[in-house]
Amino acid sequence: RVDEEGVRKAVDSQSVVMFTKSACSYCVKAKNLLNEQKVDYKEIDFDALKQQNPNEHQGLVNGLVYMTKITGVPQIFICGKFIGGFTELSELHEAKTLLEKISECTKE
Amino acid sequence: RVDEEGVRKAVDSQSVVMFTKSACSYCVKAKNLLNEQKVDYKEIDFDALKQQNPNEHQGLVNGLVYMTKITGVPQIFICGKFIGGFTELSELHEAKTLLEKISECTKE
Ligand SMILES: N[C@@H](CCC(=O)N[C@@H](CS)C(=O)NCC(=O)O)C(=O)O
Ligand SMILES: N[C@@H](CCC(=O)N[C@@H](CS)C(=O)NCC(=O)O)C(=O)O
Ligand code: FES
Repeated sequence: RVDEEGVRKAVDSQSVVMFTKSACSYCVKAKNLLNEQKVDYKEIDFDALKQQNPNEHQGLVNGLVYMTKITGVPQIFICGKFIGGFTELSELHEAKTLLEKISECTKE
Repeated sequence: RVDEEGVRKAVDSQSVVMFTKSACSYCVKAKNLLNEQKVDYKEIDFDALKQQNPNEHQGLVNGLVYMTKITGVPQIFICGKFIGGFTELSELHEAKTLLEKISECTKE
């Protein structure tokens, strides 16, 4: 099944949402970057989810691929918009536009 | 089973040998680095091997972990010696000692 609604709900629930797998160094680097910038984020680890809730897992995986057309991890959403993986996240950071993008939907 | 002999045979067969998984960006970066340096290497992709030869696959995986005490990928050997993953490989490259190490067992 394709749980597009579940993905939408997740990516709208917080200013930064990241889909990961537990053993992926690119996912670790993405998280480290956000931690260094003191940015809060929600992480959805597909490997952990597969263990805890296999039914929900497959629907979210399919929903995510349906929405972004990408099968890899990490997949990062800022303010509900898909921005890419670790490469794109670090490009935003290099361009000094990362915090700006996040602030657009973060209430102070 | 633990096919330590199979791993030893593989890592002694060429000056640079890398154990990878097919969908890992760190493995891709390690290969790109070697390609840019025009370094020949043997790649053993555990995901491909699992499909082609599941028996050999498990023995090699167990043998590798037995030898290096590390479960991750990539795992890189130069002149039969385990040097680490992508992080260690790029450190050798930064220190300008990578090609030197490789030449120690490469006949000209
Ligand atoms: N350029 C992307 C790379 C994404 C990628 O290739 N991810 C790998 C793991 S590091 C993956 O999940 N590959 C499997 C696939 O693409 O289906 C990024 O910077 O995050
Ligand atoms: N520092 C290592 C990282 C190795 C690593 O964490 N690899 C990940 C994939 S990118 C992995 O295989 N994790 C599973 C495990 O460690 O068992 C490197 O630079 O290669
Ligand atoms: S799995 Fe190795 S970097 Fe993502």
